[in-house]
Amino acid sequence: EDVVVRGVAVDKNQVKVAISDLPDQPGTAARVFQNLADADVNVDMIVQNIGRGGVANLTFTVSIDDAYRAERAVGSVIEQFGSGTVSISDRIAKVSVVGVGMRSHSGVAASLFTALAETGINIQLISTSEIKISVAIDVARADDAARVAHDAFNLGASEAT
Amino acid sequence: EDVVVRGVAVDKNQVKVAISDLPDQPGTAARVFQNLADADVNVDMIVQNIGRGGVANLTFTVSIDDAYRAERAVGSVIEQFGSGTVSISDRIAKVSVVGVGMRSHSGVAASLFTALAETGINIQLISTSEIKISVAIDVARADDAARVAHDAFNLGASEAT
Ligand SMILES: C[C@@H](O)[C@H](N)C(=O)O
Ligand SMILES: C[C@@H](O)[C@H](N)C(=O)O
Repeated sequence: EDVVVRGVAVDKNQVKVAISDLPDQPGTAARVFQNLADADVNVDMIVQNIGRGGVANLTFTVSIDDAYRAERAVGSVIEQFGSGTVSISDRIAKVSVVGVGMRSHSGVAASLFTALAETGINIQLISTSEIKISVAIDVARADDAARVAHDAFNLGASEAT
Repeated sequence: EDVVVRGVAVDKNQVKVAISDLPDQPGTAARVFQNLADADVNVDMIVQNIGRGGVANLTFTVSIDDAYRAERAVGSVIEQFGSGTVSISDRIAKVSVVGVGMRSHSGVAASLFTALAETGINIQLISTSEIKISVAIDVARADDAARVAHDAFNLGASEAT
């Protein structure tokens, strides 16, 4: 399947909610997201890597408007677990390369990551699907990131929000 | 935007490639994926959470056919970093709920995660986009996962590969 990169999207209005030391057993992720759903919090990226030592780190992003409610919703559920801490980051930018056929192509990831690295932007989170590679970066670098990503894929102007 | 869950997809032929202690600075992710691209390795999920203490953990999934080449490609680049270890997991199943409008809905994540938890399936990786929530789980539970995910969203038969 051929890769077609269609555009770059930038959202400058998000923060990370990072949960560390979540008990790595069936049910913990479910309860976190049920609490968030009950609190009407809209979640964008969800990134969880494999657990070690019986605990896992789970990070998700929300719009700034939802940050306070997200932290409270997570805080109350992890209290019941007896393990876990939640923290809200400074504002981040979510930068996404959108296309088709990207799933099988390490080359698209390599191109995006290289473009960011060459301008000194550190990648904080990575999440991918067949149609989108998303990274979270420092919001202060959002415009640079959009520019170098567009150049990397020979695209026109980006839509920043 | 209304959520419409269209289906569940299951891939039973993947493994996780987990890189721990990757130097958390611009360029490390780029070099890893450039090496993978050069080795013609197709990558599916990429999950990287925020770094702590100057290092980060990055995990991606590949088809079983690509596992050996993936490990060698990653091994050679992390040698140059002087930090980082790579390991290949046992076979995992990637279970995805596919739909539209899912990005803003913690409820869809909650429903999937709850369905898995209620049958005792542990979630190892999570990666999301507007059209897909994907988790990596033990391959031995793949059929159970497909079944409970279908029930959770009132869907028909799944396509398992
Ligand atoms: C950490 C969390 O994802 C846990 N493994 C669960 O299945 O809920
Ligand atoms: C860990 C890795 O993602 C690093 N932060 C980078 O930007 O390449």
